[in-house]
Amino acid sequence: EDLLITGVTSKMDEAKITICGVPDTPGIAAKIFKALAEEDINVNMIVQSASRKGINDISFTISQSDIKDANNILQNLMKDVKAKDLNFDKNIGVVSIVGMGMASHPGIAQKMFETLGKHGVNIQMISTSEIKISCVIERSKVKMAMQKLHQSFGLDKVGKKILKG
Amino acid sequence: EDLLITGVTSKMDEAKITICGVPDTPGIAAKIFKALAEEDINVNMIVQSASRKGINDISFTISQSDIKDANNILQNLMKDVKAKDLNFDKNIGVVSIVGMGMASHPGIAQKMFETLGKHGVNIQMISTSEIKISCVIERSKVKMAMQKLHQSFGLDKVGKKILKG
Ligand SMILES: C[C@@H](O)[C@H](N)C(=O)O
Ligand SMILES: C[C@@H](O)[C@H](N)C(=O)O
Repeated sequence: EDLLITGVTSKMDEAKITICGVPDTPGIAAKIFKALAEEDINVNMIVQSASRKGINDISFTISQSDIKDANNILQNLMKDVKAKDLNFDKNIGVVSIVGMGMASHPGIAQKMFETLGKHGVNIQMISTSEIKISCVIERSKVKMAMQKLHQSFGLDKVGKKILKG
Repeated sequence: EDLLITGVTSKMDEAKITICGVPDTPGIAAKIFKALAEEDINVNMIVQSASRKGINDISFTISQSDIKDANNILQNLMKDVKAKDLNFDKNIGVVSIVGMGMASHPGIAQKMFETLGKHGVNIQMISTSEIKISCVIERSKVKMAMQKLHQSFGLDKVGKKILKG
């Protein structure tokens, strides 16, 4: 499949939530996201990596305007899902490389991570798909990160970058 | 944005890799994925949730045919990225709900997780985007999970399900 990078985007109105130390057993994710959905809280990237020793963390982003509601819901749920900790962080931005055919081109995620890494930007969360590679980073670094990503993907020049794969 | 669910898909030829306990500092993700990209190893879903106390895990999937090469590369890299552990698991399948406009409809991820949860299917990894919600589960449960997901999303009936939102 041909690779097409169409742009770099950022979202500045998100907050990151991590529910830490839940049992890695069936039904836990269901409880958490049902509780949020029932209050109409829109959840954006949900990210869960593989567990360590039967315990797991689940991170996701929501709109900053939903923080208070989400906190109430999740505080009440913590006992029920045996969570050890609940963390909220508004001081973030989500930067994404957007395009097509990215899953079959190994160098794209690498290039995004390298660009961020070499400019001292820590990558807090990662989520990838064929059309989007998203990284959660510190808010104050989003503007600089966007400039560097534009440059390294050649998007500061006119037009989209199409690379045949 | 209207919600459109077009299908449920599964991938049975993937393996799950988790690099555990790396420092949550700039440049780590870059090193890992550069090393894999240099050997042309195609990485599919990359998933990293937020760290605990400056340490993080990164999970991703690759083709099962790349396990041996990926293992060699990552074993050599472990010291360099100060990883505490490296886990491989072939006994997985990736099931995904595919559609559009899913990010703005909270109930979809919930419904997928509930369907899996109530049939005793443990969700090992989660990655979501507007067009796809993917869960890594145990291989032997993929067939059953697919049937249950088809039913709960009404995809066992003719045609696609379009819900206006
Ligand atoms: C941790 C959580 O995802 C759990 N494994 C579940 O299936 O619900
Ligand atoms: C853990 C890893 O993602 C690290 N935070 C980095 O930026 O590379």
